[in-house]
Amino acid sequence: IIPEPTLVRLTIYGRCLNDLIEEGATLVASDELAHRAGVNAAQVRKDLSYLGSFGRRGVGYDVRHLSDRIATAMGLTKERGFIIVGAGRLGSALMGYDGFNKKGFRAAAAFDADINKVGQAIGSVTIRDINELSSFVQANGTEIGIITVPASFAQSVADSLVKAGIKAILNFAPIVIKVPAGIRYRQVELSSEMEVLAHYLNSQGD
Amino acid sequence: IIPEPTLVRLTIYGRCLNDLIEEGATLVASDELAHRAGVNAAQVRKDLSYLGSFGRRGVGYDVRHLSDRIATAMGLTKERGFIIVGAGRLGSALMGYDGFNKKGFRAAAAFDADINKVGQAIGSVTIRDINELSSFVQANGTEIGIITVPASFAQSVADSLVKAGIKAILNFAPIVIKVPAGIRYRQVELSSEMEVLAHYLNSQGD
Ligand SMILES: NC(=O)c1ccc[n+]([C@@H]2O[C@H](COP(=O)([O-])OP(=O)(O)OC[C@H]3O[C@@H](n4cnc5c(N)ncnc54)[C@H](O)[C@@H]3O)[C@@H](O)[C@H]2O)c1
Ligand SMILES: NC(=O)c1ccc[n+]([C@@H]2O[C@H](COP(=O)([O-])OP(=O)(O)OC[C@H]3O[C@@H](n4cnc5c(N)ncnc54)[C@H](O)[C@@H]3O)[C@@H](O)[C@H]2O)c1
Repeated sequence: IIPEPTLVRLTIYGRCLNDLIEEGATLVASDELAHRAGVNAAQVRKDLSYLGSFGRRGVGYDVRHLSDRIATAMGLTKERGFIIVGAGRLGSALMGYDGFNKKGFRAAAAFDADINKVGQAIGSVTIRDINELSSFVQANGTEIGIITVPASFAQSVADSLVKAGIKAILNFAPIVIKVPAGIRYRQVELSSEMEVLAHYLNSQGD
Repeated sequence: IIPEPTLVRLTIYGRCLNDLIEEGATLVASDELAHRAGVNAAQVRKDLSYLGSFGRRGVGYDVRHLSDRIATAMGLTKERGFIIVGAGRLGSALMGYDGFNKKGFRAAAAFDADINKVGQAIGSVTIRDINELSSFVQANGTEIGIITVPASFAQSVADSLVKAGIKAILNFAPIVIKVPAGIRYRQVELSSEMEVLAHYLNSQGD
C-alpha cells in the first residue's frame, strides 16, 4: 500500500519526468528531480522505494524507465473515461482541461439539470440531461464521475453516480459526501487553499 | 505552529459549523462534527486542541464560539483582496466562485496578456492588461495572487506578482514554481487528484 501523500508526489515526479523527456534528457539525478518537484532528494528516494529498487547512486535514474514505472503504479496504462455532473462555470472549465487528457483521462459526457443547457456544446461533448446519466454510465462503463453542482445537490448526485455504476468520485462541491465502501472518493477544497494562505499571512503578522 | 493537514481540517470544521449555525444548532458533539467532516472524533479533538481547551466532555462544543475560534486561528478576521492572472476558463470560473466571498476573500481584479480579453467583464470586475499588475497591487495592497496561466508562463507571472508586492500565491498551473523565502505558496494539482483515483481503481483490479 502506498501512502496517499506519496501517491500525490509520484504524480508530480511523473510530470517532471515528462518535461525532462520533452527536453531530451535521458538520465536524472534525485537532486534534480527533487528540485523540479519542490521537495528534497531524500524524499524522492524514499517515495521511489515504494516502486522497487532502481537507479544507481552517482548515475541517477533512467528518465523513460522511471516515467513508465510511475505511470504503471498510478494505473495510467489505459484510457479512462470520466463524466462531469454540473455543466456550470467550473464544470465547463474542467471539460476543456487538457491536463486530464495528457494522463489518459477522456471527457466522455457532461450532464446538467438545467433544461436550457442541455444540447449546448462544451469541450468536445454536448451537455446531456441528468436523466440520461444512468443509461450513459451503464452503456459506456464509465469509471469516474466529477461533481460540480451546488453543495445542496452534491449528495444526491453522488448517490445517482454510485447507483449508475461509477466507481470513483471527485467532488468539488464544498460539502463532504458519503459514499459506500468500495467507491473511491476525493474531495477538492479550493476555499481551504485560500484559508490556509490567510492563516500563514496572519501568523506572519499582516 | 499548527501542522498543515490540521489547518485544512480546521477549515472543513469551520464550514460544518457554519452549516450548523444555519440549521439553528447551538451545541455540537465531537462525534457529530467528525461525521460531517468525514473524520473520526479523536481527530477532531486532537485538531481542536491546537486552539486551546474548550468544550466539556458529554456536553459538546458551543457552535458559535468554536466557529469564531477557528475563523480567528485561520486569519479570517478581515477581508482580503485577491487578484487572478490568466482570465481564461479556470480563471473566469474562480472569479465567480462565491465560496471565496463567504470566507472574506474578495475578487479585486483579473489580468490577462490577451489584448482581446482586456475590458471584458468577468464576475464583478473587468479584465485588465497584465502591464497594469504592478501599479494595481501597489495601489491596493493586494495580498493574494492566483495563477491560472499556461505552465510555461507561470514562473514569470509568479516573479511579477512577488515584485509587485503580493505576499501569497495560489498556483493552478501544472508546474512547481519557485518563490523567495517569506512568500506563502500553495499549488493545486487537479490532474493528480484524478491520477490518485486511477491508482485506487487499478489496485482494486479494474
Ligand atoms: N466556480 C469555481 O471556481 C468553484 C471553485 C470551487 C468549488 N466550486 C463548487 O463547484 C460547484 C459548481 O460551481 P460553479 O461555479 O460551476 O456553479 P454554477 O452555478 O456555475 O454551475 C452549477 C451547475 O450545476 C447544475 N445543477 C444544479 N443542480 C444539479 C443537479 N441536481 N444535477 C445536475 N446538474 C445540476 C446547474 O444547472 C449549473 O449548471 C459548486 O458546488 C461550487 O461551490 C466552484
Ligand atoms: N481548465 C481547467 O479546469 C484547469 C484545471 C486545472 C489546471 N488548469 C491550469 O490552469 C491554467 C489555465 O487553464 P485554462 O483552462 O483556464 O486555460 P485558458 O487557455 O483558458 O486560459 C489561460 C489564460 O491565460 C492567459 N495568459 C497566457 N499567458 C499569460 C501571461 N503571461 N500573463 C497573463 N495572462 C496570460 C491567456 O490569455 C488565457 O486567457 C493552465 O495552466 C492549466 O493547466 C486548468
